[in-house]
Amino acid sequence: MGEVIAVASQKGGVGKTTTVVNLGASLAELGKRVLLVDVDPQGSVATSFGMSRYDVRAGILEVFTQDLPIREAIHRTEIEGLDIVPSNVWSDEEEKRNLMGAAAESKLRQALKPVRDEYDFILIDCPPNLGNLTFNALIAADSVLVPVQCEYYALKALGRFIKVIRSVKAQHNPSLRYRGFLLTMVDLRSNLARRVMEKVRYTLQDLVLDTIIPRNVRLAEVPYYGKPAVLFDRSAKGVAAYARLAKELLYGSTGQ
Amino acid sequence: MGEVIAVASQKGGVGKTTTVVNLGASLAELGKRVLLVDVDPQGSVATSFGMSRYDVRAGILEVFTQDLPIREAIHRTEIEGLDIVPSNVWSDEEEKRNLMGAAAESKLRQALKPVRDEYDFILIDCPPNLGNLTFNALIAADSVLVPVQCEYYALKALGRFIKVIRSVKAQHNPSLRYRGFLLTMVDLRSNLARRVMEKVRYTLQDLVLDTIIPRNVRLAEVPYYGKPAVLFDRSAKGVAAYARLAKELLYGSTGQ
Ligand SMILES: Nc1ncnc2c1ncn2[C@@H]1O[C@H](COP(=O)(O)OP(=O)(O)OP(=O)(O)O)[C@@H](O)[C@H]1O
Ligand SMILES: Nc1ncnc2c1ncn2[C@@H]1O[C@H](COP(=O)(O)OP(=O)(O)OP(=O)(O)O)[C@@H](O)[C@H]1O
Ligand SMILES: [Mg+2]
Ligand SMILES: [Mg+2]
Repeated sequence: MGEVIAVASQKGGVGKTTTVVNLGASLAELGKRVLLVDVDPQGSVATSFGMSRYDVRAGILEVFTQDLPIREAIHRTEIEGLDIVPSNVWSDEEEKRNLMGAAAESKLRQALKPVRDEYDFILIDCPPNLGNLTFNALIAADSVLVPVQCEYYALKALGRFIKVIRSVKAQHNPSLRYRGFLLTMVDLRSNLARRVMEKVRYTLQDLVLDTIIPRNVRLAEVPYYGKPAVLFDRSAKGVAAYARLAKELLYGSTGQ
Repeated sequence: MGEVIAVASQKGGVGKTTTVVNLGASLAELGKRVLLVDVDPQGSVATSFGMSRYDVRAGILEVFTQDLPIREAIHRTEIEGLDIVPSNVWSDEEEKRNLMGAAAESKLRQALKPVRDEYDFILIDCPPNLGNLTFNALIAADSVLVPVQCEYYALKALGRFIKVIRSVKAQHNPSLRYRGFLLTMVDLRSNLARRVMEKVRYTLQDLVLDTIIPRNVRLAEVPYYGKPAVLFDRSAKGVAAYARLAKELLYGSTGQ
């Protein structure tokens, strides 16, 4: 029985896509069967695997708007056991009319039912807002993983996010739980990052994952190479961090 | 007659808020009258001026949903000549029901009419998506300033953004023009940043502003101090860069 994890934050640029892509690759490297689902119209997951619009047979758009069985939108990747459902909302008019507003909030949950048992993990990449698509992901998910960039705007965004989770749990998905808050792009030499880290740990206590993702340029090169970092630089700091995160999610605290 | 500039990009975390706040402060320092309008439900502009929900009498929410005259939502800041209309969408349900979907796309343009002549510049901070609020800003604006983080996902996002501008011009706001593409968070020691910069300049040519905004931790401390960087470290690299940007917008190319 696979676990569905929504990777979400309304704050932009905190590492949602980078986490979905590289955590997914790390879990697959540990022998797990993993599906990445991109519900962000930006389509950054496809970009991370070098896919252009011509490589995408069908995607999340048809699943949402034409009831396409999600199995038809699944694409294999270079990594054994790692599949993706790309976001193929290529035009904004479509995004606004069909996706952002119209789909029922439990659309994705229904769509994922037939394939849940075929994967150990399903990771959902969310857009940087708390609109309909993120709601769909939170309603489909068993748990939510929240990347937190160690900066002040991202810190301030947490309060609102926690409120939304509470209301989703109360009104739509009572079994939704936190998988954890993940500190990302951490530069330990920076006082600002340390201050924010301390504050996040003080406020959120055990909900903060042990694993920290350091700022590492190799992670930013994923969309350049069109593949997760483990495929082009296995020795990178960022790759090791996502491998630790995968183990923490599988086996519990790393006790760092 | 004031110029209305939308600061927009659907890519998250590229420096939209940081640009609105610090460019606004720089223009005010040069004696211009400036209004910052935040249409992003995250409310990062208020955070940048240390305002909590208790400091906000009224904001963009009442302007959009209760036809409050925008003058009633204007708040003074510590900087002479710099005013703000904060975003006060505190709850997401409100955001989804009232703001994201319902408001007519020309709502903001109508709302700004009575105050346009009282300011030399009106800068609009947009959310990281191409939904209704960003459309409102693009329809209200004379021009659009596009922060571009020097990384690959942000580069890939440009194509879609340019398409949206083209369609807004064709269908809603024919006089909308580019104020320019602004390279942000630039670390010149990084090959990745140089490669992306070259690509942006090669593709967008004269549309790329001369001024570059370097990565500078003082800019990231704005939400910690609750004021634009010029007020707590006038000597910072980031402050000098936004001062150069202000001059470039006022007087034309800096010829860098
Ligand atoms: N640990 C890291 N070290 C260095 N760069 C990183 C790291 N994590 C992410 N990045 C880079 O930072 C930027 C933001 O990350 P990413 O796009 O994954 O965030 P996001 O939350 O998915 O953004 P959005 O809100 O736009 O969807 C990207 O350019 C990415 O390559
Ligand atoms: N030139 C810079 N140097 C260092 N840090 C910066 C710089 N510009 C922005 N930042 C920091 O990077 C993060 C992203 O910037 P900011 O929040 O302004 O982007 P945004 O595009 O408004 O994000 P969102 O899409 O969430 O609205 C913030 O933590 C900010 O403090
Ligand atoms: Mg993303
Ligand atoms: Mg912002």
